[in-house]
Amino acid sequence: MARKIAIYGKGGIGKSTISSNLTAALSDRGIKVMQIGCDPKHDSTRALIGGKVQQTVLNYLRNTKPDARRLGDIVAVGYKGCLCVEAGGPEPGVGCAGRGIISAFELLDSLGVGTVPLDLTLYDVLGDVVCGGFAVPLRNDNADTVYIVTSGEFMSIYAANNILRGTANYNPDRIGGIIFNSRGDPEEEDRVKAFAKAVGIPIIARFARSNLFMAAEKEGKTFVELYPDSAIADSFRELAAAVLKGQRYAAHFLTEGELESLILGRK
Amino acid sequence: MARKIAIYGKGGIGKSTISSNLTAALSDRGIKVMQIGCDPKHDSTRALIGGKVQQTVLNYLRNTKPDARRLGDIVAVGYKGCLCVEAGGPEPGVGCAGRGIISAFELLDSLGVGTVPLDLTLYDVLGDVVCGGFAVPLRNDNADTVYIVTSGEFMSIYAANNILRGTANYNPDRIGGIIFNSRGDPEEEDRVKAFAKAVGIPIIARFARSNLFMAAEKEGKTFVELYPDSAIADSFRELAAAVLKGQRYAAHFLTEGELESLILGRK
Ligand SMILES: Nc1ncnc2c1ncn2[C@@H]1O[C@H](COP(=O)(O)OP(=O)(O)O)[C@@H](O)[C@H]1O
Ligand SMILES: Nc1ncnc2c1ncn2[C@@H]1O[C@H](COP(=O)(O)OP(=O)(O)O)[C@@H](O)[C@H]1O
Ligand code: SF4
Ligand SMILES: [Mg+2]
Ligand SMILES: [Mg+2]
Repeated sequence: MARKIAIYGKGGIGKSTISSNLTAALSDRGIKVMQIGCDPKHDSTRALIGGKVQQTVLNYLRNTKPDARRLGDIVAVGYKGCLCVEAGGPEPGVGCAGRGIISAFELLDSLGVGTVPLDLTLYDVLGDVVCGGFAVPLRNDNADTVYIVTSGEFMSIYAANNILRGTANYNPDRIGGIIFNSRGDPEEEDRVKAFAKAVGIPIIARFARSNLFMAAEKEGKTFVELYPDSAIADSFRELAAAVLKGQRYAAHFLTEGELESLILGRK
Repeated sequence: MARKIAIYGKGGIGKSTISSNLTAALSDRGIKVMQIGCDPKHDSTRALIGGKVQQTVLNYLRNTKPDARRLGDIVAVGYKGCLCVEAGGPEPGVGCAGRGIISAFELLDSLGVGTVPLDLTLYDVLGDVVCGGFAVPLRNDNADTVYIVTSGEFMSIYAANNILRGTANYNPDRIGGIIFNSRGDPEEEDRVKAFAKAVGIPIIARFARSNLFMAAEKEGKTFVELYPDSAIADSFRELAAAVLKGQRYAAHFLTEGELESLILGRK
């Protein structure tokens, strides 16, 4: 049964890092993955295709006549045969920032992506605002499981809570878990644990802040590819196993007041 | 001549902290300010009204019949007589996240905000995506000057660059300056300086990371009100003077490639 998962989180929190490493770990197991970058920053798949930034779907649509469009032009083959797509985003201020995602979903559909043999599709989605194109992966037929990447910073947990609210509006029983990607402050862990407990969703993976991520980024490779024998690579393999197991939880969320008093001890 | 300024930046970067303190410093000078929070997080004006979170315009619209609506219901009087409004945001996943801003502008207009004697209107606007309602303050008749709050973190500068691109799409000659609000990492200053130089826009204020901001937040007051004799309060007064002087610059921006190579030394 082909799986479709969405990875959401605040911009800059490490979604693409987590996504591309998860894809690499799954690909190492022979699982056929398509990773679709859904962030106007369009660099989700970079570490899977040797550090290159592939052409976005939005750009491709602008430059290619309808009858000349081919699936192969927007799908890049990456690490161990995984497939890579970048939706792209419009010029800031010109239309919905999520428009690239809407266009990408439509084009992939019309070019027959449904006929590509895949085990898992992974959407790497910007979660600062859960609206317009950014909410498209949340639709029931688009993702069976939603994972949320967060650090222990208040704004990141605030975004995670918003993503839970957004998901609940479509189908509340599809949360795969919280992925804790630390910024390196010691009090982060308690905050994420408190949040996870309050919303009844487990932390299914933990990644410490490490300078080696920057090194991997410079090499244009995933951490899993560059440091396969490291503890962090093991953590990505464990995350891959958890994703394949596919356990899901209800999308509970807190009110803003509850969140502030829980995380910041306010009121 | 009544001024209208917009303060943009990545979510969590310190826009509301900067905005409310700027409003306080201007109010200390007897300048009549209206601060309008344009972030779904709707806590922009909290420090100006004693730590309370005022009712949002969106909420007010939902609960009040059209003929019962009064300007006084959505405008709160705050510190030294400044006026405060919160636009609010919709439920995540339900419609455009910027919808509260659109509704707020429309309601304020229809209830006669144009007749209120004001020296300056300040919009505190979420800048992660510059689209939909979040781009409304950028329209020419809405803001004569745009200020951008950033730290030295890449994602914050990336957002600042996006805001410049968004502003350029409406009217490129309205940037009042960059406000550097530091996270506390030593390399931040060089990054912000390099960015400011590359886009030809000066850093008009600098704020170091300080635990006193959290103390002020706990008290429900602005820094300017709680620590009037501090160096930081002086910096807010200097920022107020710069805002009143109103010098403006062209909204130059970098390509993503230029930004990455400048800030991260990539490629
Ligand atoms: N655990 C970590 N330790 C150190 N750096 C990290 C870690 N996770 C991510 N990064 C770095 O943070 C930056 C942002 O990560 P990215 O995956 O692009 O975020 P997003 O996709 O959420 O915008 C990248 O430079 C990345 O290498
Ligand atoms: N210079 C600073 N030093 C320490 N904390 C700060 C500083 N600037 C802002 N903060 C804190 O950071 C948090 C986010 O600030 P806020 O103004 O609410 O951001 P935004 O409005 O951009 O979302 C608040 O808790 C605020 O007190
Ligand atoms: S729906 Fe969301 S992404 Fe689209 S215009 Fe509105 S705020 Fe922007
Ligand atoms: Mg990304
Ligand atoms: Mg704010």
